[in-house]
Amino acid sequence: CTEERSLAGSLNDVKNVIAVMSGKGGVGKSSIAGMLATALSRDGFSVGVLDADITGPSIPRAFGIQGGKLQGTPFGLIPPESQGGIKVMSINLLLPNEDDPVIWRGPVISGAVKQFWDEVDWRELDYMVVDMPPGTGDVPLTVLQSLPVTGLVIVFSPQDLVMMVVKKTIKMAQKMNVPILGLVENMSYAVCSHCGERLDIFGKSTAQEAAKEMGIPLLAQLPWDPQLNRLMDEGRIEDCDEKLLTALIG
Amino acid sequence: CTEERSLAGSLNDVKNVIAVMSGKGGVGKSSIAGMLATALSRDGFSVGVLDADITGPSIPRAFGIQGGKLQGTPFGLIPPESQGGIKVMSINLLLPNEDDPVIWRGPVISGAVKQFWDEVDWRELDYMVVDMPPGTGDVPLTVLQSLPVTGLVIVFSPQDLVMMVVKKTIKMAQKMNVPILGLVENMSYAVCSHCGERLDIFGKSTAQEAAKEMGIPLLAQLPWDPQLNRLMDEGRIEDCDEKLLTALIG
Ligand SMILES: Nc1ncnc2c1ncn2[C@@H]1O[C@H](COP(=O)(O)OP(=O)(O)O)[C@@H](O)[C@H]1O
Ligand SMILES: Nc1ncnc2c1ncn2[C@@H]1O[C@H](COP(=O)(O)OP(=O)(O)O)[C@@H](O)[C@H]1O
Ligand SMILES: [Zn+2]
Repeated sequence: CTEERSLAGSLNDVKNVIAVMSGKGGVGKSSIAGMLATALSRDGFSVGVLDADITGPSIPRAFGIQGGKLQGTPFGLIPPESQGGIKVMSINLLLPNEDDPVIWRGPVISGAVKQFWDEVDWRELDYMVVDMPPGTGDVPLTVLQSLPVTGLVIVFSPQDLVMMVVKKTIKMAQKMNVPILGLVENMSYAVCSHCGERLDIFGKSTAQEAAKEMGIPLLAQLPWDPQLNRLMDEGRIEDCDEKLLTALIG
Repeated sequence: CTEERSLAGSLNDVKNVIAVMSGKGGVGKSSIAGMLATALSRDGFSVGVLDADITGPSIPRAFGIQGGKLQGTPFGLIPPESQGGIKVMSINLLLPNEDDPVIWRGPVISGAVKQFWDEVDWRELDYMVVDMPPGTGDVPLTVLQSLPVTGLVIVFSPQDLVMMVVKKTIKMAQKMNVPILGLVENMSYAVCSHCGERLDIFGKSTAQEAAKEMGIPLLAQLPWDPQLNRLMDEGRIEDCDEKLLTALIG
């Protein structure tokens, strides 16, 4: 039976895999994953996004891609493309409605993530960006063990409570010898749209000191940006501001 | 062998179980769970908090409870108490350091949550508040199937993307016939600390319409409150403002 290896995924050739992780939910992993993919695609690279957050998927909505009629060939499920040509695969593309729940246990969830890597017809990609779910459970374990991850981008916001949980993910990556490309602090501060004053809405940022203490580069500190929130809700992450992208990948 | 049923948990008598859920991370589940427990305790009820977020636990930190030397008797693990007498159990109380990762797969994670319910010596409680992890996977499934949940409090913040994911949890609860006590919109708006202007930091709230459309009561709309953030980081959730508590439980 093993001789009849399926053709699915056999034409895939992914050069780099970057997983955007945090451990803590709601810090901006999906937003940053979307922006990173957009920045790499604008620079001329071929990019795919694998939405590994099976029970809380946001990637199709961020890129304005509707679910429904996915096509497949012997080479695997064909991933839909965003307006900018970024290939995307997510559980929400396989559900009748985007707000239908996926009520699965760990082994089924991990299996789905592996199938998104192994059995989707990605073809040649310079970069695969993986949007990770919160926590250090089944999916993070499966992705770090089974995908050839080049490196991690770790996202956090300025609260102490968030950093406490994010450090769990950093220690997990270090234990599993997966390289950390760098830290991104998101929602570092806000600017009042009325009076222009800078507001430390989450408290004073300690990102510089934390990054130094852990010996991990701080890649970017992104401000609170109501436009980014709007773009995510409207499926237009690819229209995000050049300034934000440059802040993210320099 | 079944004759020698363990004594652990045999003196427990929990009258009501309220699970604080969302599906989406970072919307304020732990903060609201902490505030709800505080409000009920101030009203004279005996309260426990079960931290079901095994890989992203924030409850011990919210209540300022250090981990380490937990005691046990034949009746089960003794849950430490907060300053206000709220009993708490969390995986972070069993780890040497609060930022150590728990790298487990679904069955082990669910097992831990069941043990927190079955084998901790809670004794008599009027209310058990369960702080849920994001998603609709192992732990939500275990809690909704195995604990006698009285009702759910569903937390969200104003973004469309958040509501799309939160609806998955609502549909899950409805599918499993678990009552929803109501919705809480958190971080509905912010007030600039400099000029006092009201800022819709996450976009205009549509909570009233969403609640009406789903036929679920909207229990509260909590503003962005930098003090709440500070209290969570400093382990002083029990000092939260009477105004916020009244807004939460009326
Ligand atoms: N820098 C930012 N400014 C404003 N809103 C943001 C920012 N980053 C994220 N958001 C919003 O916060 C919410 C959570 O972000 P998301 O990317 O879904 O986080 P995660 O993937 O970590 O759960 C989304 O509604 C998003 O639009
Ligand atoms: N209404 C609020 N105002 C200000 N900060 C808040 C508010 N609600 C939550 N937070 C902060 O946002 C972060 C996420 O909240 P948390 O309760 O941990 O969410 P969840 O449990 O859904 O992940 C915490 O750092 C918390 O202090
Ligand atoms: Zn202002």
